[in-house]
Amino acid sequence: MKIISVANQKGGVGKTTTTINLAVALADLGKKVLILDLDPQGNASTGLGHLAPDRKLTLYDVLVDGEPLSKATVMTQVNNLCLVPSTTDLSSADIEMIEDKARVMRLKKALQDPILAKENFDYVFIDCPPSLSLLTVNAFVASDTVLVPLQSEFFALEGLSQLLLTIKDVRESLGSTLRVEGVLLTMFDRRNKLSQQVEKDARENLGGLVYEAIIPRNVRISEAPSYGQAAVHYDQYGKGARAYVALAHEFLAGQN
Amino acid sequence: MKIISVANQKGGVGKTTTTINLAVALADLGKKVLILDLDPQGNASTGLGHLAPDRKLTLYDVLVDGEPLSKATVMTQVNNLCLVPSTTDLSSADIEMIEDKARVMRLKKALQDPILAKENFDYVFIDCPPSLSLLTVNAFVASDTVLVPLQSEFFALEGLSQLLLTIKDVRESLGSTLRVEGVLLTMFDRRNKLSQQVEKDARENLGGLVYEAIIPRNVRISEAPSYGQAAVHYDQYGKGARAYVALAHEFLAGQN
Ligand SMILES: Nc1ncnc2c1ncn2[C@@H]1O[C@H](COP(=O)(O)OP(=O)(O)OP(=O)(O)O)[C@@H](O)[C@H]1O
Ligand SMILES: Nc1ncnc2c1ncn2[C@@H]1O[C@H](COP(=O)(O)OP(=O)(O)OP(=O)(O)O)[C@@H](O)[C@H]1O
Ligand SMILES: [Mg+2]
Ligand SMILES: [Mg+2]
Repeated sequence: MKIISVANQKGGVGKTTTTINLAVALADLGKKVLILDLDPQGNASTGLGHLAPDRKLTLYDVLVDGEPLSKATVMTQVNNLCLVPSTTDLSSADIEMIEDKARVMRLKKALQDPILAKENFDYVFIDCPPSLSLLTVNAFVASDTVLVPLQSEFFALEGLSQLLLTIKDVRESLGSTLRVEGVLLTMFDRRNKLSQQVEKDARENLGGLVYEAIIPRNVRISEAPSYGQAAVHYDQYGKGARAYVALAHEFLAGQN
Repeated sequence: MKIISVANQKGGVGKTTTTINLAVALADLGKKVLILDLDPQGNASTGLGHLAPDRKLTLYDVLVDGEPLSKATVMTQVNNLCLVPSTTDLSSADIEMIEDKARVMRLKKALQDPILAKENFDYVFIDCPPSLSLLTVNAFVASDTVLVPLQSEFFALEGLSQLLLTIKDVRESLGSTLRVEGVLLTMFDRRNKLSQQVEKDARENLGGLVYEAIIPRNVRISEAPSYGQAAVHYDQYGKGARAYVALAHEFLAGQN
């Protein structure tokens, strides 16, 4: 079971969209996948059609009250894909865990649930909130790698070095092997010189970490969540969906 | 001096872009304006051409070390507009202030700086980070109103009710008069049925709170920060810039 955080403290860069579409594309390829919705906004849950009133046990109950992760895991409408949902309660989790010296280890411990291990998930993706707060640090401590969506816009590059520093801090302070899984260019517009500049800068500075697959800005991608579906199902022959499927293949090729 | 938070916990909805462009448009109309960059990403500072190496005193020093706000205030390249910048240090402010029972009042107290009062600012805009954390609560406690940028996308509507609840909580628990200044539709694409749906839903549910002015998705707006300028200066005759100028006029008309 490989655990991957999808993170970037810059908001609106495509973390949730990437988590949903990559996970669904991998599930379609026969991999068993689990999504942890670690964002109090609960967008990954909604985007998979799991609406707020249906969320009985959530990541809040797991992190704050110690409920087993397996108990909060639900099926989705997609074969091979399960979800642990979130609600806005999660936004108070960092204050509620503040007394616990081992608060950064809570998610890592929860993922060691023996009943969860029996499910034989190939991949666990953690959709992170837009901040480098305790929730995101919990995700990094629990993860093997971090997949970084990078919006092809000016402000997005600015936050990248801080994110890479935080990953290094977690690796060194906890003696873990946390590293970058890959950097994915999102909302890319070929006609826009800013997009081209961001791609050039990213490939120059990050080299092979940047995926060949690039996700174009594509209106079908932003429509899909309103139908509770991933874009790879909602508009499977569209440019956006095909880019995420290409990413899934490139991601799998990189696992060896 | 009226204090306005620009907030929405959903990431990437145009908080920083709205803060910069509305503030600059008001400064051009002769109002004296101050921007507080309360986001550890420091995008408002960068977007105004105030680069990280130049940031001597920041909001971190004000909130955590008690430096006077007037001391951290710098001029910008725009007449009538000043800034209090931020750096990534600010992301540890909530943990560092946790012992202080009155931690939510720190920004409010800092804004009572007598030297700042002599500057006779008409408006103070606080660019908030994408979360409902201690920094954003500090902004709400210090503010008269909250201006809410609403991206014309599906996930953006989902978080709105939570944001309105938080504003109500702050108002009731502190006996303040905090209310919504207005809701601004951003990144609007007339050809996209999702944008039209979000506008219809917003006007039906929020009525007169929604500005007439709508900010279109416009590539010049996203290019402007890479030149350290507001879009209203970088591309002053463009559709995006003109929409922000229209907003400034509508905002002023609403002040009476
Ligand atoms: N390639 C794309 N083309 C067009 N729209 C997109 C694309 N990817 C994401 N979007 C839309 O952009 C918005 C932001 O994406 P998303 O919510 O996935 O970002 P995020 O990083 O998870 O945001 P947050 O920081 O709030 O968690 C959403 O409305 C989404 O539907
Ligand atoms: N009307 C618009 N048209 C096109 N691009 C826009 C528009 N408004 C903002 N942008 C771009 O979209 C991205 C997100 O905007 P911005 O950074 O202002 O949002 P934010 O809410 O402040 O994000 P965060 O949640 O990270 O603080 C930026 O790259 C910005 O340049
Ligand atoms: Mg998200
Ligand atoms: Mg911002």
